[in-house]
Amino acid sequence: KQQVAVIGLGRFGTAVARELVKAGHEVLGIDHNLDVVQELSADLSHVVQADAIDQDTLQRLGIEDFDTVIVGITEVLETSILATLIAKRLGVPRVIAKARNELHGEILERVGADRVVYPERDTGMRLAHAWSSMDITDSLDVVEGYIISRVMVPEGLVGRRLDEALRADEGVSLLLLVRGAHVIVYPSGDEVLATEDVLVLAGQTEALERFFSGIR
Amino acid sequence: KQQVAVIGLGRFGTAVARELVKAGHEVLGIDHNLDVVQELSADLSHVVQADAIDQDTLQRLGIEDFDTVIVGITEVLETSILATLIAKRLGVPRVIAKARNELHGEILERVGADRVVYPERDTGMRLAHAWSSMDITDSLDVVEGYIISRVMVPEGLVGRRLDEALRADEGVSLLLLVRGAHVIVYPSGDEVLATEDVLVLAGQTEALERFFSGIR
Ligand SMILES: Nc1ncnc2c1ncn2[C@@H]1O[C@H](COP(=O)(O)OP(=O)(O)OP(=O)(O)O)[C@@H](O)[C@H]1O
Ligand SMILES: Nc1ncnc2c1ncn2[C@@H]1O[C@H](COP(=O)(O)OP(=O)(O)OP(=O)(O)O)[C@@H](O)[C@H]1O
Repeated sequence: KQQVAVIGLGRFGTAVARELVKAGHEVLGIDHNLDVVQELSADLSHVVQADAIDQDTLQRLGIEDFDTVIVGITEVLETSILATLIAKRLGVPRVIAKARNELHGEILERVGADRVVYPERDTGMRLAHAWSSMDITDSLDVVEGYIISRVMVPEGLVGRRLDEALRADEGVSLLLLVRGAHVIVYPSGDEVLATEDVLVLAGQTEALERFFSGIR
Repeated sequence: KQQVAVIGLGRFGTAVARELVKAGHEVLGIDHNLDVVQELSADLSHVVQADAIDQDTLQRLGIEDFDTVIVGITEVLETSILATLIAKRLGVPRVIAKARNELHGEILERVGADRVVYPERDTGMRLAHAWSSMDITDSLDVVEGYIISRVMVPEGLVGRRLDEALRADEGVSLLLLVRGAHVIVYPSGDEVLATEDVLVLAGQTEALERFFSGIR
């Protein structure tokens, strides 16, 4: 398990911090807003009220001993950029920073951020890539034009065998079949689809689109 | 292909609109900021300057004929909520709206949004779920604690056969092997891993974590 410091507990910072605690990592949250600090004091390993760009305070908190620092601040670019630079100068091996836009992202890379995330842009792109007549609940871009998508089993397929529902010639592969908490990898063709099943499919976006619209 | 209207061309709205045009859908962009409208006029099928909550204007633009309307506005909640309600009252089959936070999201659902997206929260959660010592470039949550992750092939595995690199007992499955633009589904055990290969792996988060930290 790792030690992670999250500087800036907005929507992004809070979501990362909470999920890392759930996964068993040790998380220190830092924010200059006392309400935020109090609200999260029960959820994170430690939460302190401090100024993200006060190098002395960050050193006193032992920031250099953390495996990763996440900077989740974008309203004031100077704060995000300085906090990232300070963390790298103190020797933190990995700094991940949220960017407001591409220009901000480029500055963060130049001052040493190991990874820059763009929540609004990436969520917009993911929504468009998983676009289809089916209700795709989530997707992963594999290469341009080829995606993995997670869908509830369409009503038109319930009760059918897999090898009937998904003929080999359609260019769509079923990677995983999820039944409750049980995940079946490479399901065999004689598996019969049931309501509530979740399918994880892979293929060219057009092939998936054709497959879904053919089920109607 | 579908007809989609995107109301509010911020980072999220612009990203969705651009990617949908790339995928061949017809996209109408609407924003009240003239600079934004001009900037995107070359990228989208149509872009107009209009007020998102002016029902007469939306009707004149023929909003009810669109398959989907996306509302990407969160600075002023009233605007997002009214635009969503107007689109549903005009009969748009699917409205997808960006929410600032959970309370905003609940109001959007109550006024008829078919789907609500939370870019900052979801990106934060995805980052934490794909957390590991390896550089996971993207991930998909299958069920709680089980993910699919896309990684560059680790240096320690280059030159090795798949069945050596990934022993069956580790609880990690290789779903796809990506070599340039070529995607190999269910790669066979005698495949030899090369630099630049991209692996799409599935497994319990702990099993993936163990697999990655064992490669060092
Ligand atoms: N100098 C600072 N020191 C510590 N915390 C700060 C500082 N500046 C901002 N913050 C905190 O960082 C958090 C996120 O800040 P900000 O609003 O800039 O980011 P955001 O990108 O809008 O966040 P979100 O993740 O909600 O989109 C807030 O909780 C804020 O109190
Ligand atoms: N009443 C309105 N009519 C039309 N467009 C509007 C209206 N209000 C805001 N917009 C536009 O919507 C876009 C996004 O607005 P806003 O800043 O509220 O969202 P945001 O959630 O901060 O965006 P993002 O995070 O995606 O960048 C802006 O380009 C803005 O000009």
